[in-house]
Amino acid sequence: RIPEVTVERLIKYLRFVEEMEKDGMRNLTAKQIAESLGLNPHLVRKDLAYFGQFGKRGKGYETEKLGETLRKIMGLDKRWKVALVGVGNLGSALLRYPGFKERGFDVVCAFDTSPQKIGRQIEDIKIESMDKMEEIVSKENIKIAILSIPKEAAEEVSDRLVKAGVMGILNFAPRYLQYSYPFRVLNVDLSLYLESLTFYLENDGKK
Amino acid sequence: RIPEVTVERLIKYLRFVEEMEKDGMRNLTAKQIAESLGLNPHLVRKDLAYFGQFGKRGKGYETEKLGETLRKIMGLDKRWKVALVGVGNLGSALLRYPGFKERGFDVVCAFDTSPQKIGRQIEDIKIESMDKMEEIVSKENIKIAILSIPKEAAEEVSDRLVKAGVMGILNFAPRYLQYSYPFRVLNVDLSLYLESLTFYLENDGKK
Ligand SMILES: NC(=O)c1ccc[n+]([C@@H]2O[C@H](COP(=O)([O-])OP(=O)(O)OC[C@H]3O[C@@H](n4cnc5c(N)ncnc54)[C@H](O)[C@@H]3O)[C@@H](O)[C@H]2O)c1
Ligand SMILES: NC(=O)c1ccc[n+]([C@@H]2O[C@H](COP(=O)([O-])OP(=O)(O)OC[C@H]3O[C@@H](n4cnc5c(N)ncnc54)[C@H](O)[C@@H]3O)[C@@H](O)[C@H]2O)c1
Repeated sequence: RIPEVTVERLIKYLRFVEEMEKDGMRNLTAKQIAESLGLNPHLVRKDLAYFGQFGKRGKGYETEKLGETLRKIMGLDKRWKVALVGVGNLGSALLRYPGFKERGFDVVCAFDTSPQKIGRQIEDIKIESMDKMEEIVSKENIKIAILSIPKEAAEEVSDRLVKAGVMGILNFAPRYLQYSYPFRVLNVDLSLYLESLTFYLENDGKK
Repeated sequence: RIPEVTVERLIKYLRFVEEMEKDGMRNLTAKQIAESLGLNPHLVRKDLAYFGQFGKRGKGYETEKLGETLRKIMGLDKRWKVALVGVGNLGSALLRYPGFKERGFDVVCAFDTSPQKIGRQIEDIKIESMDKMEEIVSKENIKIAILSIPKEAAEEVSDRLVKAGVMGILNFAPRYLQYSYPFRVLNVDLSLYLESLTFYLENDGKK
């Protein structure tokens, strides 16, 4: 299994390559990619070679071709349907966030248990009852779900999603979920970003 | 400047060390830390040695002492006051999230421009008008702020925060903000997590 830290690097490479594509850079070297992220060029070459991407000696990689390959490796050469469960504060903010659509993710359905919310419309999505979740998720062949529900409901809801055919879950509820291969759960904790900030505030200016 | 990817590794080390502390492991080796994250033990040793953490040959590191040192390096040996700007859907979810307090971050004040929201109370925080932001942020000596406002307001609000003494900003608005040393901005894009999921769904079972 490819370690999480490698996947995070690949995503950062893709973001950098896409920026360079916009700026019209025809070629990119491992050194340029590495410098943008504070990495060792050797590591960048190793990561890309693992996927069969070999640059030309001295010229590096063709930017457009590298972007295409990385998008394909990441599964971003196609669009993905996403289900969202729990349309409270966080869920409503995620439903309205334009970033998901821009990166190829279409939230196509949303579910909640609250009678006041079921039937309401946010953006162009009608909030459905949890009773309909399995039927809609399997009919639409949805492989990814976002959980923005209270932690007490997290395990039961994720079990139902996995049984209905979902393979990947983005879990915001503060309860650590884990499934065995081939299911994948990413447990999100936004305090990680605050911890990065305090690291910088503590260490900038030292050493 | 320490690269972002190194900081992210250190945070993951700390999380692993804290888990081992809870499990009562007295010693930890670089190999054990590395294996938990799919990393090369050499890299783990190099990262820790940069901060003067040298394990004993064959025995590794004392778990508790390593945890203490990592917390100190990350600036987590003290609590941090945080200001939140924009108490809409996302802001409300962040104000209620128990994870921040657990990791040492106290959101002590919140600001908004909407007359309907100013004066309201969420958790034990009264939503203040944006007119009072500079006064409260500098009086309370707040160094970190979270932006959960529309993108059109992001630049103007972050400039005001930096002038009022804030050093680190966690920006959720979809507009890329950048400041020069010593100010730090982390621009959050939650679609990164969805991209990790699609990578796994695409690559699990291959190779
Ligand atoms: N990981 C992070 O960094 C982070 C940050 C903020 C919030 N959160 C978490 O996200 C979750 C949502 O937060 P919020 O502020 O939006 O809460 P909220 O109470 O506003 O929303 C929760 C929603 O889930 C619905 N719900 C409850 N039980 C359900 C079930 N069994 N099935 C489907 N829907 C159900 C509720 O009706 C409500 O609409 C919480 O668990 C919170 O702790 C995590
Ligand atoms: N980065 C991500 O992954 C991600 C995910 C979800 C939402 N978002 C972004 O987070 C932001 C908030 O989203 P939301 O759904 O909570 O929106 P929202 O409209 O519900 O909330 C915005 C709040 O900001 C307030 N506001 C507007 N202008 C302001 C100003 N100049 N100063 C202070 N407050 C001001 C509004 O009164 C409102 O309360 C948006 O920019 C959205 O795109 C980002």
